[in-house]
Amino acid sequence: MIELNDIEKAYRTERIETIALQSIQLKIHKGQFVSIMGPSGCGKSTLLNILGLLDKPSKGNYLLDGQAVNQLPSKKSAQTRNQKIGFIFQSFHLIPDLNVMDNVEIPLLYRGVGRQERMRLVAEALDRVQLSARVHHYPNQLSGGQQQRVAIARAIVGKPELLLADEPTGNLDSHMGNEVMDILKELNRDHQTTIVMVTHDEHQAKKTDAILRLFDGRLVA
Amino acid sequence: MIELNDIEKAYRTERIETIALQSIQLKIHKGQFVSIMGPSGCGKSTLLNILGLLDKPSKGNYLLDGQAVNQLPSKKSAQTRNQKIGFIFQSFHLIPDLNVMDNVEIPLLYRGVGRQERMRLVAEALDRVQLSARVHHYPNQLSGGQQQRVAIARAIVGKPELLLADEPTGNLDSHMGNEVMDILKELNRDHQTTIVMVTHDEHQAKKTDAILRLFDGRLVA
Ligand SMILES: Nc1ncnc2c1ncn2[C@@H]1O[C@H](COP(=O)(O)OP(=O)(O)OP(=O)(O)O)[C@@H](O)[C@H]1O
Ligand SMILES: Nc1ncnc2c1ncn2[C@@H]1O[C@H](COP(=O)(O)OP(=O)(O)OP(=O)(O)O)[C@@H](O)[C@H]1O
Ligand SMILES: [Mg+2]
Ligand SMILES: [Mg+2]
Repeated sequence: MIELNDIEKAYRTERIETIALQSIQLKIHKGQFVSIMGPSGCGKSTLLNILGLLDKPSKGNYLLDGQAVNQLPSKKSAQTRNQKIGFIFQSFHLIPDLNVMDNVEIPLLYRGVGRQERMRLVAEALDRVQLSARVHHYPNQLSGGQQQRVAIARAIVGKPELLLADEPTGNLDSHMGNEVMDILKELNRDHQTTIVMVTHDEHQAKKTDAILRLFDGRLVA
Repeated sequence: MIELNDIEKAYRTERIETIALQSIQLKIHKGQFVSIMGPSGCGKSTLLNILGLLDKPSKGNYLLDGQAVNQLPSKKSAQTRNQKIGFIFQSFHLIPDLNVMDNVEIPLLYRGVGRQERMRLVAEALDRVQLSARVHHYPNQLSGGQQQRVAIARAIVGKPELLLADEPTGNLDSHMGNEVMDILKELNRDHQTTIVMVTHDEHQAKKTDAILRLFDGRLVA
């Protein structure tokens, strides 16, 4: 489903060039659930952003379901992203002036899902992350872990083909972290969702099919 | 050093009242290093915000070095906070239009520390968190864990009497998480810094003097 060929990503600030990723060669099959681990700053979020069509590589190409997606114009890129991909961001990116319910329904609006069905799917997703009591809260009225769970609910509400999760349990106690992993395992098992999860938690990574390790922008054995 | 007597905190949204903390009775002695653990949403950040004079309790009183601080006018409260307290926020709260160096020096500006000494202390703090190579970066050019480390450097740069850390290793790999714990242990041992750390990581909590557990806003055995 995913093929990365010789991917490189360089960032430039005024003074420094950072090679965030180099020589990335990667194949992930439909329905696989893989983890990505590695030290802080080694390129994990950068890799996930490229997979999620949120960023373009400096070199190399990215085939998603056989289609070369890193060269798409931004309108087509956004369309592909909205239809196929769910993303749990490391810093959540909730919309501050929308309440929990309205934040979670956004992916369904992009797909033109009808109002009745949206209400049902949003309620279901919020129930899965145990936040049904907070539907009318605004993000700044939630704890850190509750914000993370809203981000999770939003990413899974449309049952996307490809789910990208950037440290989805970082702000959660171990019990809630296990609950979140159960949700991801269930999506993978029952809906064949392909999942790429960045995590610092070896305990959670061991529950997935494979662990890829990044170091200084490269995949290592 | 810290005495909380019958502390309660209630939040009200349009529809729901949340009793985030109730009947909190707590004494922490100068130089102690304690952890606070508990499920997502149980009141940990709320408790830390009250300890850090960022929020006032709905009931009860807070004595800091024998002084009743929850009743101080906001100007005096800010003064006490700037002089005595360092805070590592769960969501970092870095200033987006200041680079790393300028973010870290802020507590020293509040204390009127001279330029030469500020440069030296900032360099030392950034070296401790292994970010010397990123001094001119802006927060949005940093990884999640690098942002967390800038927040840590800023909180420790002025060697505060009281350090409040809200999940300081949540975005860090286990190796960097251990390095951060070493920094905190060192401050505690060499400078008698009183430290209250919220964490979801039992492994890190075990390195501290005591673990307090919160559940549904109450301290439990
Ligand atoms: N401004 C607010 N308005 C309404 N409710 C709030 C507000 N801030 C926090 N709460 C609620 O108070 C409770 C405690 O929040 P707090 O941030 O202290 O939790 P926490 O223990 O730090 O959780 P986490 O581990 O997820 O960070 C939560 O249920 C939260 O929804
Ligand atoms: N916009 C940017 N400009 C310059 N450098 C950047 C930018 N974004 C990221 N970087 C750098 O690229 C490197 C990789 O960043 P990335 O966010 O992928 O790390 P990460 O593996 O997700 O780390 P963490 O575990 O801390 O989240 C880091 O060293 C970071 O400083
Ligand atoms: Mg990251
Ligand atoms: Mg919190």
